[in-house]
Amino acid sequence: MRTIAITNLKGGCGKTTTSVNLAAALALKGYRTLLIDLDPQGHATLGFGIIPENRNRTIYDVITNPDVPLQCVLVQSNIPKLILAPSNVLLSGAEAALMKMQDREHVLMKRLEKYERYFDYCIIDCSPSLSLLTLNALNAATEVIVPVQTHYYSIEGLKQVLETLDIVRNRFNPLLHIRGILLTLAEQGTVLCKDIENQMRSYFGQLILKTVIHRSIRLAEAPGAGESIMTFDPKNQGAKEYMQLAEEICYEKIRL
Amino acid sequence: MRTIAITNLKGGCGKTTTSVNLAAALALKGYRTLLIDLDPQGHATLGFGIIPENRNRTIYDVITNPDVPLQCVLVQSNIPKLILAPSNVLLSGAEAALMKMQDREHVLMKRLEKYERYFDYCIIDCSPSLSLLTLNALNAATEVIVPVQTHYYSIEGLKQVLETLDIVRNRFNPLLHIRGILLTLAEQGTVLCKDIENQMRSYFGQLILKTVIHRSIRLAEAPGAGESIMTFDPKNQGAKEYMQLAEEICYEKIRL
Ligand SMILES: Nc1ncnc2c1ncn2[C@@H]1O[C@H](COP(=O)(O)OP(=O)(O)OP(=O)(O)O)[C@@H](O)[C@H]1O
Ligand SMILES: Nc1ncnc2c1ncn2[C@@H]1O[C@H](COP(=O)(O)OP(=O)(O)OP(=O)(O)O)[C@@H](O)[C@H]1O
Ligand SMILES: [Mg+2]
Ligand SMILES: [Mg+2]
Repeated sequence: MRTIAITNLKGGCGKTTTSVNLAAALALKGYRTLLIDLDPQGHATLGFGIIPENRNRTIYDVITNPDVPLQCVLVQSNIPKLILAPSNVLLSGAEAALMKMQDREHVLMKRLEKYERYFDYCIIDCSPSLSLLTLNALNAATEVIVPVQTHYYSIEGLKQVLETLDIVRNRFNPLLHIRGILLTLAEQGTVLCKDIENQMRSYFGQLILKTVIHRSIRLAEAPGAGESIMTFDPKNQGAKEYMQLAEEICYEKIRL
Repeated sequence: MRTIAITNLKGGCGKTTTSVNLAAALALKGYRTLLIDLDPQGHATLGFGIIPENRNRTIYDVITNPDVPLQCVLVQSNIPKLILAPSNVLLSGAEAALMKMQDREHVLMKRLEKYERYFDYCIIDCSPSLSLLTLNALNAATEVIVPVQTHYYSIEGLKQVLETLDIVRNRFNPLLHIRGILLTLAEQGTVLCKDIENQMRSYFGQLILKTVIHRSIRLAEAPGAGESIMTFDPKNQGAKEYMQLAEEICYEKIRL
């Protein structure tokens, strides 16, 4: 199982949108995919039409109670090969619970070990903060994708994020490597976004994924229908771009 | 001094953009304005062209060390009546430091008491998490503005934010009231944003501020020049809308 954490301290850069749609694209390509919502906002859960408040058991229970195995909380999405571990606002209590646990940075990693053979991919959506919960995601993962909006504030924060990932690799998880920086919310035709993209590619080089996700209002509409863009509007540019991202992640040749 | 916290757990909804431009608009209207950057990302600091790493003293020092008065860290912006208390990544260490302090939820409030007579407005930019730092901002404030993007994920999280603010008012700060919900990043002409705006006004009524901030690429370009939109491009729609917001906040009659 390849476990990929989708993380960035900057808020609103497309972490959830990427988690939901990359997981959906991988599942549609036939990979057995597990999507874990590790944000107490529960937006990845909402993204598949699951009401967070209605779940009496979530990833919170799996993390804080070793007697609750992951399969107890899993929910089937509208895509056969995609299964979701939902969250809700109770997850914000995980931070205090984890503080008191043994080896508190690796709890999620241990909970996922048994499921390595059941899934090909595990995607983890993180909240915009460097909490113990996010650290658990980074230690359970072997790869990280950092979505970055092509705006000034986002670029400035990126150096901090990369430094933080270095620290995590050195102190907690030697396997962790950056699969790539994903440019998101790129506005077609604006000088700002083109400038920022060029600056990013010259500064970060190969670290920037080839796939760029452009702004498309349908990507913002899809969560309202409780679906990923893949099933909500498969012909939309956003759907094509996230499918291209899935192919780039799987090392297949990208069909341009 | 009216102290207004700009907060929302949802990332990327325009907290920093609102803090920077509302503070600038208030200062241009002649009010003595203090902008406090309470986000370790230091984006409000960047928004005025101040390099966070270059500051050897920031709001972190004021919070964690009672011997460092606020005036030691203040920086003059490019607008005469606007002064900034900058932050940088060291502020992420404040959480652990506050944990050990007496009356840890009210530390910022106490540090600001002496400055009540020197400023008319104090604007506090918060990070997208409900940390002890954000709680300090909510306890130092008497008013809260909640910026909300007119998208699905943002709406869903709003109920949680309002519940959280209720808890803070009941347990920590009886003076805290919601000055308003500010609709931001509204895309002109899309059905989604119009739908969401209508849903919001029918559900939340008067709580929704009259001023709506529309998406304008110049608002995203201004931080690159290290200026607020007010001086970067005063004729831009974003500048007019933030000036209208400042007038709405000051209870003046809004010139429509
Ligand atoms: N490519 C895109 N085109 C249009 N809208 C988008 C795109 N990507 C994301 N969005 C919208 O922008 C908003 C922010 O995206 P999203 O919530 O995925 O970011 P996030 O990083 O997960 O935020 P948070 O920091 O709160 O977790 C959402 O309303 C989403 O629907
Ligand atoms: N009205 C607008 N029009 C166009 N771009 C905007 C507008 N408001 C904000 N932006 C841009 O959108 C991005 C998100 O805004 P901003 O950083 O202010 O949100 P935030 O809530 O402070 O984010 P965080 O949760 O990371 O603190 C920024 O790149 C900003 O420049
Ligand atoms: Mg998210
Ligand atoms: Mg901000």
